[in-house]
Amino acid sequence: MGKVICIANQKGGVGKTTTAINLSACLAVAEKKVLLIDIDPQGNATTGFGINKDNKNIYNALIGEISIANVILSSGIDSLDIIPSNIDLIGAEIELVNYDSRESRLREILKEVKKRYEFIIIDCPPSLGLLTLNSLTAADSILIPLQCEYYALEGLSQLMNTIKLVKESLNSGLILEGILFTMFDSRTVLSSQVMQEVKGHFNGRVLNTVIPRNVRLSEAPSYGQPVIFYDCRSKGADAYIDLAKEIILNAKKG
Amino acid sequence: MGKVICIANQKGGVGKTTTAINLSACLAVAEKKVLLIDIDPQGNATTGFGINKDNKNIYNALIGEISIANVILSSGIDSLDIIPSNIDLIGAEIELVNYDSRESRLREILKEVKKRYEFIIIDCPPSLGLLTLNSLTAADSILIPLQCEYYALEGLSQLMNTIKLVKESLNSGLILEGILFTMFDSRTVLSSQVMQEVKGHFNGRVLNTVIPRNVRLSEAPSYGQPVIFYDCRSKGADAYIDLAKEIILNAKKG
Ligand SMILES: Nc1ncnc2c1ncn2[C@@H]1O[C@H](COP(=O)(O)OP(=O)(O)OP(=O)(O)O)[C@@H](O)[C@H]1O
Ligand SMILES: Nc1ncnc2c1ncn2[C@@H]1O[C@H](COP(=O)(O)OP(=O)(O)OP(=O)(O)O)[C@@H](O)[C@H]1O
Ligand SMILES: [Mg+2]
Ligand SMILES: [Mg+2]
Repeated sequence: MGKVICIANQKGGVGKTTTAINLSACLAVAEKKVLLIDIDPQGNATTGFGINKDNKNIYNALIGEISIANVILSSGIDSLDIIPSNIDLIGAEIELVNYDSRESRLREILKEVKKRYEFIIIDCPPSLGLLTLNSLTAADSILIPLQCEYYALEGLSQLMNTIKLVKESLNSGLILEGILFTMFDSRTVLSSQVMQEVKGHFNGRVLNTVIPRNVRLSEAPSYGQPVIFYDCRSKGADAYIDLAKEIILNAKKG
Repeated sequence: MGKVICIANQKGGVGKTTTAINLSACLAVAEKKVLLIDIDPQGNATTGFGINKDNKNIYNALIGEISIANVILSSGIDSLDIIPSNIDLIGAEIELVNYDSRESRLREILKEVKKRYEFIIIDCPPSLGLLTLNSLTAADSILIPLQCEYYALEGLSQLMNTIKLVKESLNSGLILEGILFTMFDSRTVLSSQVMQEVKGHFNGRVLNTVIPRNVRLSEAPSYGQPVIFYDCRSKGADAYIDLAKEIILNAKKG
């Protein structure tokens, strides 16, 4: 039965899409059946796999125009499917406002396909609006990418508060998968300071895997490929393989 | 009469806040009278100056609870005032929806104070929602920070399209101040590729100043200071001083 992991953080540019794409690909390479859902109107996870944005997508499924099964595309990688997104999704934020249970639309429509996959990964936009709330409501756990920078710290307590509210009112089963340090640069004092501070405050809720800053990770999307296929010997690929192993282990402990 | 410059890009983490803070500070150091408005619920520009988030802020002024003049704070730097923000601003996206001219609330309330300043700089959230639309409607020009990375390219044509729509329906005077390359890393091929591509497509609309990746820029916010006060000899400070000069020159040509 598919474990739904939501990749979210309202701070922009912290590595949500990079984590969603590369974790999904590494789970698929480990022969897990995976579905990646792009619920960000920017559609970066969609183009990160070289997929055309003109397809029917998560927007059409959310507003009930088409069933979710009909927007699932193959990624080109065995055992990894993708539900794309595009700019139409901006409309969903306004259109969903009038639905009764507007925060649980995604959870409702996912019921149809959830059992086909072992992992369902959702890439969220940089906000705590209705699209992210839908993902948190549909999720079993949330993985928080955290850039090792000062502003990233600032949003963390706000995000933890939102998780608590969602757990109380929309999804009592929601747990924290963990905080993932991204773009860690061992040469700067700032990176280590932020890491120490977070480990101090959120002890036990930080994932063991740390993603280093690695230019191969930012080059890969321009080739429409996850880093494990673009450069499997890079530090970026190694880190996301480790992350996939850690996520599989956590799921077993369940 | 104050020139209003909106710092916007829906892509997250591209240097909007860093540009808003450091451009404002460098304009103030050049003895221009400046107002910085933080219209992002994350409140990063507010904490980047070490300002407490518990003050009355742009949210209270937007919903008409208090006049805009009463939420202006001193930054601690001569000739630079700040209007802070905080998480309450998330409520404005929903509350403003019911106002008649919901996109022009900011333009309306700014009329009261606009003539006190030579420059008004607005830091936007990573989205094209109502808060960014309000800023584009109030602005004389938009400055687009662009990280030299692949995903940053993707959002550019969407943003240009939004600017065109705002110009047609809400603010016919809106012009492009320019595209500002940020976090430019001369060691990577990707940075130069993105720069070439953008210069090719948007010839003549790119600012001459380029902001290099510089760790002093990301350290400064943890001290609540703009980089020109944190480390005035850094490459980051030099770049933002150059930017301020270029913006002043553009305003004179006006
Ligand atoms: N570990 C890394 N090393 C180097 N570059 C990285 C790394 N992770 C992400 N990047 C690059 O940093 C930029 C921001 O990452 P990404 O787009 O994944 O963040 P995001 O949180 O999804 O952004 P948004 O908030 O806009 O959705 C991208 O250009 C990406 O290629
Ligand atoms: N030129 C630079 N060199 C090094 N670090 C930088 C530079 N510009 C910005 N940063 C750092 O990169 C991160 C992202 O920058 P910033 O927060 O200003 O972007 P933003 O576009 O305002 O993000 P958001 O979309 O969340 O509002 C911050 O931690 C900042 O300190
Ligand atoms: Mg993203
Ligand atoms: Mg910002």
